[in-house]
Amino acid sequence: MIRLEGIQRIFQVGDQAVHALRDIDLSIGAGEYLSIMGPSGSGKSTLLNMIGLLDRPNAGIYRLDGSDVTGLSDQEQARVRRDKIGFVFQFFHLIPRLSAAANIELPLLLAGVPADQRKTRVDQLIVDFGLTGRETHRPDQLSGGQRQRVAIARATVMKPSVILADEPTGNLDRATGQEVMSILEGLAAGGVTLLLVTHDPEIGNRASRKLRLVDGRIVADERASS
Amino acid sequence: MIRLEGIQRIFQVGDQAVHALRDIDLSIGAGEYLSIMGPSGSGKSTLLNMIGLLDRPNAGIYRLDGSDVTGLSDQEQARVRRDKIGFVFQFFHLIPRLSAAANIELPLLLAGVPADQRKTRVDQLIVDFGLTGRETHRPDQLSGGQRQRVAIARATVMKPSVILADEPTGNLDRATGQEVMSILEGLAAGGVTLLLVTHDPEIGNRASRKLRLVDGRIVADERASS
Ligand SMILES: Nc1ncnc2c1ncn2[C@@H]1O[C@H](COP(=O)(O)OP(=O)(O)OP(=O)(O)O)[C@@H](O)[C@H]1O
Ligand SMILES: Nc1ncnc2c1ncn2[C@@H]1O[C@H](COP(=O)(O)OP(=O)(O)OP(=O)(O)O)[C@@H](O)[C@H]1O
Ligand SMILES: [Mg+2]
Ligand SMILES: [Mg+2]
Repeated sequence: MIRLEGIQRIFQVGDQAVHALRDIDLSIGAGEYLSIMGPSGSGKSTLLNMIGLLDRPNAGIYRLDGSDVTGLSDQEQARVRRDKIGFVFQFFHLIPRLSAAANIELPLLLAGVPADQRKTRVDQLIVDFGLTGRETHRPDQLSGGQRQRVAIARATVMKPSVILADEPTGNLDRATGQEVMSILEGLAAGGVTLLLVTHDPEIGNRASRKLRLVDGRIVADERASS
Repeated sequence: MIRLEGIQRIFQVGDQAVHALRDIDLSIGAGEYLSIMGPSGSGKSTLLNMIGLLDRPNAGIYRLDGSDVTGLSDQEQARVRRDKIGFVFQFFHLIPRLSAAANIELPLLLAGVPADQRKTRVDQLIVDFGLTGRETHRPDQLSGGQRQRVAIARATVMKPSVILADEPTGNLDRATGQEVMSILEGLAAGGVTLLLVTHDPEIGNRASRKLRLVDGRIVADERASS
């Protein structure tokens, strides 16, 4: 369902060209559970942003569910993103003026989901992610790991078919990280395609397929023995 | 050199009182290397902010190098902070419009250090932290782990006597995290007082003294067997 062919991403900084992604060929089937690891600066967030239609390649083709999405306009990309993809950003990107609950609710509100359904779903996620007592707090009134959990809850609230998570446990202690992982893995078991960027091998090794990025290239692509 | 006595920190959110720190008594000698671990939301960042004079307690006394700093004005706290403390924030707080090099240089510039000395010191830190080739990039043109390293470099650039680091390896792969830790531990070996908040037990266990926070209280304070 996700096919990248010959993907290149080059950032221009003054007269310097940064090859963040080089010759990426990647095929990911619906429902796969994949981790992406590699050194700091190796291109993991860039790859995830590409797949999440938050960025465009300089060369190559990206097919999502069979259609070429590389050439879509910004608005078309935004619509595909809203309909299919839940994204957990490495640095969350929460709305500063909204409470934790309102941040989680926002995608539902934008999609026109009725108020009673929104309340039910947000209330459940507040409980699932251990945010009870923090619903009314704004992001600046939350700890780092609480903000991270709000970001993850928001990414799941529309029940997307693809979840892209950039370092989802980076600000969490081991126990809380395990709780978050069982929620995400529960969704993957239910058929969601889950792509997880992580620096924690204990987290990355749980995936059924593991990619390793170095200097913008995929240098390893292993399937765990079942 | 750091003495907290009866420290309380209560955040008010609407009609809810959040007891982020409860009855904190803590004595840290000059040159100690201490880690602070505990669940997400347990008060680690709040404690570090308190020690770093970025926040004030609601009750209790904080003595730094023998003098009561609890009652200092904002300006006086800022001056003590600038002179004595290097702070690595959980979410970096880099200046968006400045390059990596200019972000690292900023404390030196504010302190009136001459240009040639600033250049020498910043150039060395760029190399030490593996940021070669990224000096001119602004924060939004850096990876998460690169931003984190800029934040750490900035915290060390004035050679402060106390370094407070909030999750300094949270966005780093294992190898890069080890490099950063040897820089910080090198400073600690040279006499800097190093307080490190971390979710990674492999990192936290390296300290010679380990605190554990739960729900705003210190529940463990262990010295490693030498
Ligand atoms: N907007 C940009 N402009 C210029 N260079 C960029 C930009 N974004 C990223 N880069 C560079 O591209 C490379 C890959 O960045 P990316 O954020 O994908 O790395 P990463 O693997 O996610 O790293 P980390 O583990 O530190 O988060 C880095 O060297 C970075 O400096
Ligand atoms: N400005 C604030 N207003 C209200 N509550 C706050 C504020 N800042 C923090 N809190 C609350 O105080 C508690 C402690 O927060 P703190 O950021 O110190 O936790 P932490 O141990 O650093 O967590 P993490 O490991 O997730 O970073 C949390 O429950 C948080 O919701
Ligand atoms: Mg990244
Ligand atoms: Mg914190």
